[in-house]
Amino acid sequence: TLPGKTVERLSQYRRRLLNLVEENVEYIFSHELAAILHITAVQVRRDLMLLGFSSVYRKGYPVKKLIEVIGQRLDSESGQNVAIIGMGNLGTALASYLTGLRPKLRIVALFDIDENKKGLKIGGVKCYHVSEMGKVIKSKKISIGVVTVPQTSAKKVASQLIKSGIKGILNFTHIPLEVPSDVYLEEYDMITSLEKVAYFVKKKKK
Amino acid sequence: TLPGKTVERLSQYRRRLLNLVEENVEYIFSHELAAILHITAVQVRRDLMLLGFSSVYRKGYPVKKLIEVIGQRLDSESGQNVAIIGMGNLGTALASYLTGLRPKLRIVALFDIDENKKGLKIGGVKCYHVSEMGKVIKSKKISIGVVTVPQTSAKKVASQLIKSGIKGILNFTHIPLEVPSDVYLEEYDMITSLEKVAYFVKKKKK
Ligand SMILES: NC(=O)c1ccc[n+]([C@@H]2O[C@H](COP(=O)([O-])OP(=O)(O)OC[C@H]3O[C@@H](n4cnc5c(N)ncnc54)[C@H](O)[C@@H]3O)[C@@H](O)[C@H]2O)c1
Ligand SMILES: NC(=O)c1ccc[n+]([C@@H]2O[C@H](COP(=O)([O-])OP(=O)(O)OC[C@H]3O[C@@H](n4cnc5c(N)ncnc54)[C@H](O)[C@@H]3O)[C@@H](O)[C@H]2O)c1
Repeated sequence: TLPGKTVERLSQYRRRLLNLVEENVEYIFSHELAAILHITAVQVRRDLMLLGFSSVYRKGYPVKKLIEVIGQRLDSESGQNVAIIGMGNLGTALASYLTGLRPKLRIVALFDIDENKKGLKIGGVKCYHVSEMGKVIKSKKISIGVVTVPQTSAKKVASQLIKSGIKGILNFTHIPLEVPSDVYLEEYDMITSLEKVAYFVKKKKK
Repeated sequence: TLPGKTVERLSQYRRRLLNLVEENVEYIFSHELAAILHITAVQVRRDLMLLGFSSVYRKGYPVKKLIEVIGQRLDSESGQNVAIIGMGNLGTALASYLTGLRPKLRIVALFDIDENKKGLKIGGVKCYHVSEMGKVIKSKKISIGVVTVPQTSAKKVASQLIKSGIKGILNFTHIPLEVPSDVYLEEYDMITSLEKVAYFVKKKKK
């Protein structure tokens, strides 16, 4: 199993490499990938060796081949089904952004407590009422839940997800969630990215 | 200057510590902070030594003091002004979430190209038309711009921000932006967090 930070970097490399394919770029040097991610070329070369790209390529690393090998390492072969719970501003932005973005991460169901959102479709994916969550998670074999509900509903939604057999939770509310050891919990807070920008802007000013 | 990854950890510690203050917890051990962030207690202790907390506290580290010292290290004393460009789903979610969240990071202006959004207020912050961006950025001394516009407008908005004298950009569109060396650029893609969850769920299954 790869460490979490390595998984993050591989994901970020793939994102960049997919951009390059759109721009018809076929090769890339480690220092070019490094510059985009604010890391060192040594770190990039170490990661790519981990993937089996050991020799030094005169033209640079082959972009399409890198994407393929990262996919073999990160993705589950048969893909995984994902649900988003809470179809407010953040949930809606995520649903329209993530649907169809990665072939092996299928957004298959949306949930909300608001009766008026029942039957809504975003990116072709249907919104169910949260009372149907248990049933739909089982029938659609959903293993991952993305939580974008208000802080006050976070703990309740998390326990409903766990009861339905979910195995991974991405929590966007800043309420700390308790999960059993067989459920993987990840949180992300945009304040961390903003504070990073603020810190380096402050430092540049000096 | 601290490395980017250390800034990220300090920001994440502070987020957790602020939660603990709400729960009236006065002390915390390094292994408790580590568990929440999926990192080692050694890493936490090393970071806290960097902040000057060298000796071992029998009761654990003092929560309020840690928050204060992290603030002294991360924040700019007089605070910084932030603008969000693109008041769609993501921009709106960010505006209502970030307004008032950190005293030293003030959200002072929102921008959108849609005439109908002019004059809208989110969290008490006013939305201006994007044509006023240059003028407002100067008059409100805005140093950081958060970009949540569609992919097609990303490059244009970034160059307008740079022309207005912005010093830091947090880019949520996945279009790579070129910025001059005196502007700090950070990107964040939620797909990275989701791929991390998917990877560890896949690994747990085995
Ligand atoms: N981590 C971050 O960086 C970050 C950024 C922005 C917002 N947020 C957080 O994300 C969450 C969503 O923000 P938003 O702006 O989209 O809020 P919102 O109020 O626009 O949306 C919340 C949605 O959740 C639904 N809901 C409420 N209770 C529910 C329940 N029990 N089950 C299912 N659905 C339920 C509501 O009907 C609504 O549609 C908030 O907790 C906010 O604090 C986090
Ligand atoms: N990085 C991520 O993880 C992530 C997640 C979700 C969405 N996104 C991206 O964030 C962006 C916003 O997503 P959304 O769902 O909020 O989209 P949206 O269409 O709901 O909102 C876009 C807003 O930008 C405004 N706009 C368009 N051109 C503009 C310009 N030149 N200047 C100022 N405002 C302009 C529109 O009027 C609209 O209000 C998209 O690029 C999307 O791909 C990224």
